[in-house]
Amino acid sequence: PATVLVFGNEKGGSGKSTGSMHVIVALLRLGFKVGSIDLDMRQWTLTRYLSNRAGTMKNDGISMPMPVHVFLSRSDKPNRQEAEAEDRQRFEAVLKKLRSECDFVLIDCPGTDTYVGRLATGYADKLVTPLNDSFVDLDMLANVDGQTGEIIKPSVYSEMVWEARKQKAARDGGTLDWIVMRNRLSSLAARNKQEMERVVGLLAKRIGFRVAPGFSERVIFRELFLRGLTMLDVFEIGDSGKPQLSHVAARQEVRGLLNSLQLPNRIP
Amino acid sequence: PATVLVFGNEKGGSGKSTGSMHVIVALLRLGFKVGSIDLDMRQWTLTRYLSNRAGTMKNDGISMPMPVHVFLSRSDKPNRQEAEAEDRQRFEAVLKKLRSECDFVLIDCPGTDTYVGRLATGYADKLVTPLNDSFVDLDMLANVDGQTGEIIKPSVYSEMVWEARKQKAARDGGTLDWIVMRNRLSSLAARNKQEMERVVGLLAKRIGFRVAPGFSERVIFRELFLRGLTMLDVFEIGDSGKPQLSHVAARQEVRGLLNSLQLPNRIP
Ligand SMILES: Nc1ncnc2c1ncn2[C@@H]1O[C@H](COP(=O)(O)OP(=O)(O)OP(=O)(O)O)[C@@H](O)[C@H]1O
Ligand SMILES: Nc1ncnc2c1ncn2[C@@H]1O[C@H](COP(=O)(O)OP(=O)(O)OP(=O)(O)O)[C@@H](O)[C@H]1O
Ligand SMILES: [Mg+2]
Ligand SMILES: [Mg+2]
Repeated sequence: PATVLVFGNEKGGSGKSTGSMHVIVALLRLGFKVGSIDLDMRQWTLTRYLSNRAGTMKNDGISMPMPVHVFLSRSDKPNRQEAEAEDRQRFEAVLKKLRSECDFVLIDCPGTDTYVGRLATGYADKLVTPLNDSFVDLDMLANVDGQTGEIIKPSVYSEMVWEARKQKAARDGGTLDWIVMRNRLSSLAARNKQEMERVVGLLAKRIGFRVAPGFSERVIFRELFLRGLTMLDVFEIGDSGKPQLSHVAARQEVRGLLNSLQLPNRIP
Repeated sequence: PATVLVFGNEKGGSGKSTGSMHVIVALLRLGFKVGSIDLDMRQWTLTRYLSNRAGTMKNDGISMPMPVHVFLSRSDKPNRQEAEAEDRQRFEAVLKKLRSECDFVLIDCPGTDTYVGRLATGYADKLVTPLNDSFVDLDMLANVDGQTGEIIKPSVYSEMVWEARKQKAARDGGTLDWIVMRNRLSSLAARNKQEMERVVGLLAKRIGFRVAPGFSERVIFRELFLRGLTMLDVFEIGDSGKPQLSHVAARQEVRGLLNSLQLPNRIP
């Protein structure tokens, strides 16, 4: 069945939906069949991005590859346990269906701790965690001592991933490959960047994840949202004349991320 | 009693905790007595920032102004209604106490839809909503048509603020002054910036908020988190030699934000 890619990080605004959309389109452009699930049952950023894409296709009379997309709504049962049981049943049914039909299933998690977010992480073959280049974001992975720069202890999100790994192993003996992708890297700010690189490298060994090169801070990653496009689309649909230098660099960053995910070799 | 400032936006990572901390320190440095409440009952970013500050004071043997800080924990009652009743009772008791003791009470909300976040917004005299300079973030305030650039309808967060305004008016006839602060403004990317400026300006009139100048993308806004400092502290505690140009510009942005909040004139 399909490889399950989960974009997760409880820290809000780290780049989960942006990363999800770019990886979805990159896999589609390689010819794979992709399923996607939006678990952010209030913001719907990925769902909105895809519906903007459908709007552009209709409006401009063009065709672009689209994933098989599903968004779930929250159970409204007043009792927490009954609501969670219903959320689980809906999620597992959708995941089973998409895994049987697609090469890859990509899940975008909300930027907060939710029952379905934890559940989905326990099904991940690959977990991709975008991280702003900031010690504020790092704080969700581990507490770092402000005076010495040493790692004190893993924090709530890392502990959740540890639980998800155990669940997965117990269910089907599977493993979870955890990749942290640095996002919105600034072209300046050398000192902060180096210090983050050092601590993220230490943390990778200690709590068991790999570090991917990630994306720089580039306006192209966000300015096409309303039209549902990514820089992987603009050249193909003849939208933007000669490819600009920043588009080329951004496309390379998406390709770099895809390579670092080390996805299983499939023939589209 | 105190003026209540709420930093809120359901969009994750827009800059609520960063904005909160800088406004807290700016008010403290003006000599005001400030209370603060962290409603992000899982990430605790503001609480972590302040505990790092206390760590630096202890470690370096220096003294810096501190707010009267409270963090609440979530009720664990299994029934949603009972849990909300307990959350409300705790929050209202803390708010009442801080309002009687302080000049300003500042509340940092989580980046998601929570019962206490909505409750706190209904007590705001000033609501400050940081916004990344991105149509992805704007989507939480209003749905914009990707083809025409027109505003289709206000979205979930704006509707929540509308409800909160009604609640406040019904409770004590008070009004809520809503300020949207643009955050992480890039020094490049003119086209996206202008387009955002245009749409945010239209939206301000339509759904009733004011736009504050806000903060640029500057590493100084995030690199002092582990030591619990802001650029308003470094010169006072003799930490960084000659003030650097970027520090001066960042301090001016904080002062600009404080001015645009139009806080009631109080003598510290
Ligand atoms: N590499 C990048 N360059 C420029 N802007 C970016 C980049 N990555 C993300 N952004 C912007 O940063 C903001 C946060 O990104 P996004 O919404 O994808 O994060 P998220 O983790 O999905 O957030 P949430 O926690 O709310 O779900 C958005 O305004 C987005 O447009
Ligand atoms: N003006 C700025 N310049 C540079 N970095 C910033 C700026 N404002 C915020 N950041 C960084 O952006 C990220 C998000 O900011 P912050 O955590 O304050 O947002 P938030 O809205 O409180 O997030 P959450 O929704 O998770 O509570 C952090 O990594 C922070 O360091
Ligand atoms: Mg998202
Ligand atoms: Mg926060």
